[in-house]
Amino acid sequence: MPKVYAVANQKGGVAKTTTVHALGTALAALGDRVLLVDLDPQACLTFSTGTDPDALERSVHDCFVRDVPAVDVVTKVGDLVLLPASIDLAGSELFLLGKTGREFALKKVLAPIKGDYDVVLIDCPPSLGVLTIGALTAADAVIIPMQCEALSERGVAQLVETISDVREFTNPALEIAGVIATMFDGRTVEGRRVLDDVASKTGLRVLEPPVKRSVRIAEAPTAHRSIVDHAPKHAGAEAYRRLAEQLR
Amino acid sequence: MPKVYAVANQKGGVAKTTTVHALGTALAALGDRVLLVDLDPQACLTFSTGTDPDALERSVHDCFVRDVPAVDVVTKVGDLVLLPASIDLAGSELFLLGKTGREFALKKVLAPIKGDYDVVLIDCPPSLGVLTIGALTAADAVIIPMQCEALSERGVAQLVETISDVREFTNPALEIAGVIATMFDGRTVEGRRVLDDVASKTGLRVLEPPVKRSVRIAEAPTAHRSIVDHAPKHAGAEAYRRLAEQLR
Ligand SMILES: Nc1ncnc2c1ncn2[C@@H]1O[C@H](COP(=O)(O)OP(=O)(O)OP(=O)(O)O)[C@@H](O)[C@H]1O
Ligand SMILES: Nc1ncnc2c1ncn2[C@@H]1O[C@H](COP(=O)(O)OP(=O)(O)OP(=O)(O)O)[C@@H](O)[C@H]1O
Ligand SMILES: [Mg+2]
Ligand SMILES: [Mg+2]
Repeated sequence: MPKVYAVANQKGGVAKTTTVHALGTALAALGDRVLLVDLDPQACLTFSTGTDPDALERSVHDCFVRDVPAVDVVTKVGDLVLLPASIDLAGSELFLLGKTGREFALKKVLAPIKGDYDVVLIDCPPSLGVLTIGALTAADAVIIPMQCEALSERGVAQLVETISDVREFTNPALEIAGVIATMFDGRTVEGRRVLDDVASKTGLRVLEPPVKRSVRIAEAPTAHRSIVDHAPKHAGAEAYRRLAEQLR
Repeated sequence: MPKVYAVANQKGGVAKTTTVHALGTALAALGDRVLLVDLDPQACLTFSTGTDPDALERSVHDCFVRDVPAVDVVTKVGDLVLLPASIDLAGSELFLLGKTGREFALKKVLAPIKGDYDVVLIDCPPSLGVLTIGALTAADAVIIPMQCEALSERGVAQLVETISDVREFTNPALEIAGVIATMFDGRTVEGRRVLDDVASKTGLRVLEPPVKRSVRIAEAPTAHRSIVDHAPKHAGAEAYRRLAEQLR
């Protein structure tokens, strides 16, 4: 049975997608069979792997609303397998809001196929809505990418509260794997202050090392690669590989 | 009658909140009476002005679901007036989804008070859901902050499509003021490429100058200030002032 990770943080632009893609690539390079699940209607993960979300016949949306089996929707991308998203997924949110047991929708979609993988990584949208709750319900553990800046700080407590609710109601076994400091600016005191602040206030484990900010990481999606593939000797690739080893 | 701007981009972390706060501060310094509207349940704008969202008795949420007049909810913050958000606003989204004419909810909330201001700036959450649609329906024009990186690029076309829908159905007079290049990395080719790409594909006007990436801008919220107040001589403050002048 695979380890299923939800990569979540309702704050926007904290490198959830970048982290899912990089960790997935690193784990695949270590020999794991990896499934990536794109749960964002903006389909950035899907795009990032070189799959055109607007050209897809089917996406995870069809698994939710038309009961299409996930095995008929997943697509191979290099050494990874992707359950892709498309803009249709915005319709899934509306559809699921009206359904009993909606929190379990993703878990049900993944159940028949997850046995084929060693690790599943779910990329969440920047919200604590029904798609993220579904990811938290389907997961064994949560990875929290965090941009160590003032405006990101507040969200972590709220996310931890949401995780407690999910533990209480829909997924008692859910663990928190830890926080990953993303786009970390090592040159300033602020980054380290925010990280220590969050760790001491929430008691969350901080996974090491931080991933430093680097323009090459932002450029990798243009080449339809994660930094791990795009520039394997780059410090960011190295950081994500060291983080990936701790998730196996 | 004031000029009402919706500051929107469904991509996360592209400096919507930072831009609203900075432009608002710059316009107030030019003598305008400025109203800031926080439409994000994460209440980052509210926090950024030094208002504690968790200590608020009422927020814009109460205007939506309990018909509390906006005049009883707004709060003075320095030279600005703020219609604040709180986590309750997540409940507004659900509530509004069930209501006829929901797109006009914010417009109705603002109608009695907007005459007291020269400019209104609405901070949108990272989604194209009911709150953002409400902002686009209430606005005279849209400002699109854009992080000039590959993963942000795709979203702009989708946002422009949404704006066309709003023009067609709920706000025929809606204009696009233009794109602001935020957190701009002048040292690389990528940033300028993405900006030119978006401009040529969408025909959108690019407002000048770009706001360069600088750690001081990310630190300003810790002091409960925008960069314009926090470091008036800083290049980012200067950029936002020059942008503000074009919005009057
Ligand atoms: N270490 C890094 N250094 C520089 N840029 C980075 C780094 N990590 C991610 N980025 C870039 O920052 C931007 C935001 O990252 P990303 O889209 O992965 O965040 P996200 O949390 O998934 O956003 P959203 O909330 O919109 O889903 C992207 O353009 C990405 O390429
Ligand atoms: N020019 C800049 N240079 C450096 N950091 C910046 C700049 N502009 C904004 N930031 C920082 O980048 C982060 C994201 O900005 P902000 O929260 O304003 O984006 P947003 O689009 O409102 O995000 P969300 O989608 O979550 O609402 C914040 O920590 C902010 O302080
Ligand atoms: Mg993402
Ligand atoms: Mg914001």
